[in-house]
Amino acid sequence: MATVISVCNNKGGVGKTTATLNIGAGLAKVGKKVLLIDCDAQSNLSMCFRQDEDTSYNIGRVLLGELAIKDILVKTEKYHLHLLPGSREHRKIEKRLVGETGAERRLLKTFKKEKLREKYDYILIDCPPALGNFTTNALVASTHYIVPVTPEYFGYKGIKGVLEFINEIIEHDLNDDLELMGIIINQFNENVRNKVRKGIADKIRQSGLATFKTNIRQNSDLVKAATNAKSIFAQNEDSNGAKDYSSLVNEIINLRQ
Amino acid sequence: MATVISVCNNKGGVGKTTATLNIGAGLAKVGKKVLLIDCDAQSNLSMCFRQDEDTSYNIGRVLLGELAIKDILVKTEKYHLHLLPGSREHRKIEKRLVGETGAERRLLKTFKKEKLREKYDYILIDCPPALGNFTTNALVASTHYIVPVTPEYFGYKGIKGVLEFINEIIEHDLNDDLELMGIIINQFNENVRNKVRKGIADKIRQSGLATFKTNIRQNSDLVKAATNAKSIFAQNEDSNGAKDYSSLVNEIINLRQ
Ligand SMILES: Nc1ncnc2c1ncn2[C@@H]1O[C@H](COP(=O)(O)OP(=O)(O)OP(=O)(O)O)[C@@H](O)[C@H]1O
Ligand SMILES: Nc1ncnc2c1ncn2[C@@H]1O[C@H](COP(=O)(O)OP(=O)(O)OP(=O)(O)O)[C@@H](O)[C@H]1O
Ligand SMILES: [Mg+2]
Ligand SMILES: [Mg+2]
Repeated sequence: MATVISVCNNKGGVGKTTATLNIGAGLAKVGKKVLLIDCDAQSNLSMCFRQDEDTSYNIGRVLLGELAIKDILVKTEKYHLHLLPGSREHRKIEKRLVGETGAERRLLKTFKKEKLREKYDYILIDCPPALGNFTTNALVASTHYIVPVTPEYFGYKGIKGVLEFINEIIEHDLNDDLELMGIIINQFNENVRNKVRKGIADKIRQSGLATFKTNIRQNSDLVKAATNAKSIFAQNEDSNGAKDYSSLVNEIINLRQ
Repeated sequence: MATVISVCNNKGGVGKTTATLNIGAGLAKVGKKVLLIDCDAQSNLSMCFRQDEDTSYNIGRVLLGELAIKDILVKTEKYHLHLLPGSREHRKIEKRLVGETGAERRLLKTFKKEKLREKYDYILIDCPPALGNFTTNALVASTHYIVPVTPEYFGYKGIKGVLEFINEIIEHDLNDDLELMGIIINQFNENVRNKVRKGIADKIRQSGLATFKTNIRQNSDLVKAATNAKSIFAQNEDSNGAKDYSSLVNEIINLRQ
């Protein structure tokens, strides 16, 4: 049964899409069967697979019951890394979905009907910078969640809001087993002299919340990779980004043992 | 009558809050009467005025009709810079508001009832990284909108989605006069050798969309200022951030002449 991980944080621009892409690619690189799902109307993850951001073959339509998984599934050549694309259409679909029966459990229902968890080792879901219906669907269908954070004041303060939202999902019996896999401290170089960032990174580690040992350092290859619709591993194997995401992937795999 | 400006972009982390705070402070510094409104549940703008992010005295409650402007108005000592705070409560308020009559025009109605546009020269509204009901309310009540963008692939691709959303607001006669005041190219240093960023900044300028002449350079003082709940002018008058935002404020003032 696949481990299902929502990558979420309502703070914008913290590295949700970058983490989903590169954790997914890193897991596939070591032989895992991986499915990525783009639940963000911006469709940035889907752009990294050269998908049209206006495609009507998207996960939103599956949640509405208009399409099946096989209609929208995108496979990559090299590894067992598949994608269920997002679309800008999601903005309107999300509004429609809110009024439907079982609106919060549509993705979970799709997983069950299509036996998706039997077909993969890991399913990763990229969430929008909002705590709306698509993020709810992702979390209700997940076994774990990962919260990327940049060591900045607003980002640090925002963690509480994310956890509160998730507690509500658990309290309302939408998902009893949802567990924080870890906070990723992103764009942080331990040896850089920036006291503010170091202070916030320390606060996060001392908060008692599960936090990955691996920090993801600021690395321009990560930006280049996204622009070139590649994973960091395809962009530059020797980069800090590739090393950090490899180490993070190892942490994730070792958790499951 | 105040110029009302929504600062919006569904792409996260591009500098919406930083721009709202520092344009607002810059306008107040040269003697304008300025009102800032925090329409984001994250309440990052309100944190810059040391407001409690869980306050129940927030603009969301005014939109629901439960409070009046005078119940929530925050004034600063030095200049004529006022704030209508946000709150994390906005997440739940937004869900409730969606079902109410005139849900999209509540802020506009409040402006009229409280004659807010007569009391200020500029009203700036910080929007969340989402195109939901609060962003709609902000845009329906605005004369102009500003879109901060960082010169990165995802950010550039996202501009189309924001403009599409705004066209829908205009098409459905929610606001006939809404005008793009300008795109702000944020975190961009003209002389830095980064070809990717330069290439995207050029594309934005060649797109034909109104774009401010002033680029906002990457500047760590801007991050420090937000952490210290200060404007860039109070943090460090001589910083690149202060110079860039002063120059941007001059462009905005000259537009009105
Ligand atoms: N470690 C890093 N080093 C350098 N740049 C990074 C790093 N991680 C992410 N980025 C860049 O930061 C920007 C924001 O990242 P990304 O788009 O993944 O964030 P996000 O949380 O998905 O944003 P949104 O909230 O809009 O969905 C992107 O341009 C990305 O390339
Ligand atoms: N020109 C700049 N130079 C350096 N840092 C900047 C600059 N502009 C913004 N920042 C920093 O980038 C981060 C994101 O900015 P900000 O929070 O204002 O973006 P936002 O668009 O409001 O984010 P959200 O989408 O979450 O609302 C903050 O830590 C801020 O301090
Ligand atoms: Mg993203
Ligand atoms: Mg903001």
